[in-house]
Amino acid sequence: LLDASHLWKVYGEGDARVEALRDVCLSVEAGEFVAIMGPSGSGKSTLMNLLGCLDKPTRGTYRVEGEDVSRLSATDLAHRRNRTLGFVFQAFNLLPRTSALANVQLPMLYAGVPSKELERRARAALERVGLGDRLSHLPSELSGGQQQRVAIARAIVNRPKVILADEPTGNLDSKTSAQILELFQQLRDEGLTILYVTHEPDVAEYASRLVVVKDGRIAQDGPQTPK
Amino acid sequence: LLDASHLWKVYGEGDARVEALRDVCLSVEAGEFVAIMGPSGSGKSTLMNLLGCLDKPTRGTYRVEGEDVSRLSATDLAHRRNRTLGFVFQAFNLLPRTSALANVQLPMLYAGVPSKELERRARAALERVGLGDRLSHLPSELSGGQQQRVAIARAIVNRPKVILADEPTGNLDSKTSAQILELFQQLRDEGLTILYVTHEPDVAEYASRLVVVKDGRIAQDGPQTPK
Ligand SMILES: Nc1ncnc2c1ncn2[C@@H]1O[C@H](COP(=O)(O)OP(=O)(O)OP(=O)(O)O)[C@@H](O)[C@H]1O
Ligand SMILES: Nc1ncnc2c1ncn2[C@@H]1O[C@H](COP(=O)(O)OP(=O)(O)OP(=O)(O)O)[C@@H](O)[C@H]1O
Ligand SMILES: [Mg+2]
Ligand SMILES: [Mg+2]
Repeated sequence: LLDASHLWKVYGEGDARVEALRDVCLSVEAGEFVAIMGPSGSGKSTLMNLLGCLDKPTRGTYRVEGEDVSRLSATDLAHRRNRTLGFVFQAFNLLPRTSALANVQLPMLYAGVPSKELERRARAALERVGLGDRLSHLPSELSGGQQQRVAIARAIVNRPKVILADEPTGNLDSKTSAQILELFQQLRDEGLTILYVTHEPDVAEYASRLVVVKDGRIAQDGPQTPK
Repeated sequence: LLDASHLWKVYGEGDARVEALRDVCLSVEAGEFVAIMGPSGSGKSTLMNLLGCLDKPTRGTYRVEGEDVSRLSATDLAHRRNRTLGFVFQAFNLLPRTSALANVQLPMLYAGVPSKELERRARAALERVGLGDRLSHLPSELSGGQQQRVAIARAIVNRPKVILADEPTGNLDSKTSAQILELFQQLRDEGLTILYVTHEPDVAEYASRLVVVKDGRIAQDGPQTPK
């Protein structure tokens, strides 16, 4: 499903050169549930941005469903992203002047979902993350963990094939974290593929495969018995 | 040092009314090391914003060093905040077009620190949080955990009496978290008072007092043996 081959991501030159990713190879099949861990600054978000087609590698090839994404036009890439991938950003990236409900509808507008479906599905996604009573709030009127959950609802509402979540429980207490991880498990049982970055071992335990990133490289990659 | 008496914070009216804080009383002495935990949306950031003089309560009185802050003019309140309190925001709130080094210098500019001191002290604060090699990076060129650490460096650089940190380790791996918490312990040994919000029990263990917030109220408040 996702096939990253010898990816490099380099920023800057000379003294300012940062090799954020070095020769990264990662292959993910449909239905997998993968946790990605590693120190701060090790390259996890950079990797997620490449896997999510939000950025291009400096070197290497990345295929989604067999298609080399570097060959796609910007428009085709945006289409591919919209129908296949749901992304939860480390900093949420919600539209600030837009309610929770409207924020969650955005991916569906782009996908051409019929207008009478938009509100119903956005509401259902927000209820799944426990925010049924915060639909009209703006991001500035929501707590950090509530904003995080709006970002999660937005990532799942289009039923993408793959969810890429960068620290999805970073701002959540343990009870709400467990609810979100159980939601991810249900989605995986419904056929979605899930990759999530976390720095908490308790959270990584829900996955059936663990990838550890260190200094821009994959230091470890193997199966584990999920919780 | 900090004395919050019967604080309420209410947003909205009618159906949209949210009682974010209800009748909260909290008293903190100089030199304390307090962890604040509680579910997502329970009122922790709202409480921190009131304690940090970034917002006013709907009802109740809040005194800093014996002075009722609701009596201060906006200018005096800003001065009081700048010299007494250092704040680490849940969303970091760094200036996006400004380097890490310049972001950390901001509180000192406001305090009138001599210009030849500015760069030296900002650099020292960034080295203390492990970012000595990222001084000229913009926030968008830093990882989530690196941005978080710039926000921490900015909060400590003016040697405030109190540090209020809202989820300071939320984006940090366990090794970097431990470094930041040890830094907080050192600062407490140097005479600072530290309050921090966390949702991770391992992180709360460093404090000598635990406050638990639930549904806008203080559900629990007592001493604990720190790690
Ligand atoms: N635009 C950029 N220019 C220069 N360096 C960058 C840029 N973006 C990221 N970096 C650097 O690349 C490295 C990897 O960043 P990345 O955001 O992938 O880390 P991360 O593993 O997600 O960290 P965290 O756990 O703190 O979120 C970091 O050291 C960062 O400073
Ligand atoms: N401007 C606002 N208008 C209406 N409701 C608000 C506003 N700001 C915050 N709230 C609500 O107040 C409650 C408390 O928010 P707060 O940010 O203090 O929670 P928190 O404990 O910090 O949560 P988290 O752990 O998720 O960061 C939340 O339910 C939130 O929806
Ligand atoms: Mg990251
Ligand atoms: Mg909060």
